[in-house]
Amino acid sequence: WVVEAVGLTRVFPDAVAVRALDGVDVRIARGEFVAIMGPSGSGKSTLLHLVGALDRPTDGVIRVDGQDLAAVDDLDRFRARSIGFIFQMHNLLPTLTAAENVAVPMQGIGVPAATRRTRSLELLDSLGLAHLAHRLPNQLSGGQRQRVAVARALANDPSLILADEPTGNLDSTSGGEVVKRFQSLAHEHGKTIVLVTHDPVVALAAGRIISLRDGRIDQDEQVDEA
Amino acid sequence: WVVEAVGLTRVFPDAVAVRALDGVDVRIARGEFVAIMGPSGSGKSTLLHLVGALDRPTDGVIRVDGQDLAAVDDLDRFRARSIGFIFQMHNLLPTLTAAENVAVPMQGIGVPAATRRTRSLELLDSLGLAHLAHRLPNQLSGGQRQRVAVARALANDPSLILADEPTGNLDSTSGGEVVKRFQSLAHEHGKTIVLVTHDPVVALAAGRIISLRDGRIDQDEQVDEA
Ligand SMILES: Nc1ncnc2c1ncn2[C@@H]1O[C@H](COP(=O)(O)OP(=O)(O)OP(=O)(O)O)[C@@H](O)[C@H]1O
Ligand SMILES: Nc1ncnc2c1ncn2[C@@H]1O[C@H](COP(=O)(O)OP(=O)(O)OP(=O)(O)O)[C@@H](O)[C@H]1O
Ligand SMILES: [Mg+2]
Ligand SMILES: [Mg+2]
Repeated sequence: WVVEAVGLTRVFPDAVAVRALDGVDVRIARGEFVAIMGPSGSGKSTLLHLVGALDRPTDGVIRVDGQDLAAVDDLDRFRARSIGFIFQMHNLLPTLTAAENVAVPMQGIGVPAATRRTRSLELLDSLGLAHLAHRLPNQLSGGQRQRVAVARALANDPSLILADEPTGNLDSTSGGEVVKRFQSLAHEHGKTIVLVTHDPVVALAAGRIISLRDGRIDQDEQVDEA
Repeated sequence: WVVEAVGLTRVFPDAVAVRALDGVDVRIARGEFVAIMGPSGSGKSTLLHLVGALDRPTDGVIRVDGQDLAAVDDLDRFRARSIGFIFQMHNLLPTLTAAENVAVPMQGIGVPAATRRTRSLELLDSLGLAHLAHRLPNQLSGGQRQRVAVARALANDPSLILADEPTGNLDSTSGGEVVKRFQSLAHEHGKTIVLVTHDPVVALAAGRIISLRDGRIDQDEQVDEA
């Protein structure tokens, strides 16, 4: 399994403890394209952050590529090499250009500068953003920033891509292009994609839809891919 | 007219100057609920920021409630009293609780502390968020932050509400509730709503859809309200 969660639980302290994720079991195989849906506050971002080793569970186990994340020595290195993450709030670095933002993960694994530059421009170009390479995030529209965040997640050609509502700020055309890109990464390049979305059109482009409610899995269904 | 734009233009400097908005004429009457749609980068946020006096045009005129914004003495005060703005990137203050964030516009116009507290809790409650009043933004989900931003925009009971993709991070249920709230504010309370959205379901709830393309108005159509 590329992703295996067993009894995955995340509790946040509060006046009343918040069971943001409450015993989730999930198995995802290589090359799957999985959509995660559910009401606001149902635990989707929490699940994605646990799978992406950006947070630690309170209970239960999360394995990526067969490795228990709790037992990995260098989590930063593990993440930088194998996982591409697209955040719900894009989190571009405000003082770096679009091209420099895309290059950050490559720097993290020691890719030489000239290669970073070339690959960064290619990734931006593949999303129709080449003309924006030199811009700072505050010189971009919301949807342009979101697409730069998509390019950044693909920088190290990761085998697992975790996307938290990557089309929320996109019109149907640019959103459709991002989704087609994910489909091609899964079907033609064997990447595994886990994508959180509120958009049923996007979810139907995936092969499987997992629905969360109150921190638990409510449904887990195969879909005939659109 | 509550909103009147004549030849409204905003150019950003770049290697090639960017005509983000390129001669826009729009008139919006009191009590209208208007949706603005268009491709990523077509100028929607730029238009909203000019109407909301958060940016100045390069050319053309923008009047709100009959006043040329270029001639208003105290723009901050004008904005604080009359305009509620919901940003595409919610922009909650990270060190303030949800309730304190909602209260910020009230502080800006000198509302006493006890009244701010009561009204803030009422507004959060009306969006189903009363139990989150004491949380910091980083203790909230993306959609919860977005709805706190909606509550904040309503704090001073403004006559003009400008919303930049307020449902992008919401599931259909909570998104539908926010849209119904806007409909009621327009139809029952005479508020004027200008809402940017990529979601056709949301746009059809408005009475009119304005479509932008490359900084210009492409279409401006009345809709039979859903
Ligand atoms: N400071 C800036 N310098 C240069 N160009 C800018 C700047 N700010 C915005 N732009 C450009 O102006 C255009 C309009 O931007 P705007 O944010 O209004 O688009 P939008 O319609 O809201 O897009 P989205 O749906 O992606 O939010 C975009 O092409 C953007 O790249
Ligand atoms: N630090 C925290 N302290 C307390 N509660 C938290 C914290 N972080 C998140 N939560 C709560 O955990 C629950 C799950 O949050 P999560 O961000 O995973 O939801 P989500 O499904 O991604 O929602 P959305 O669709 O709105 O993005 C929410 O009810 C949220 O308020
Ligand atoms: Mg989320
Ligand atoms: Mg925008």
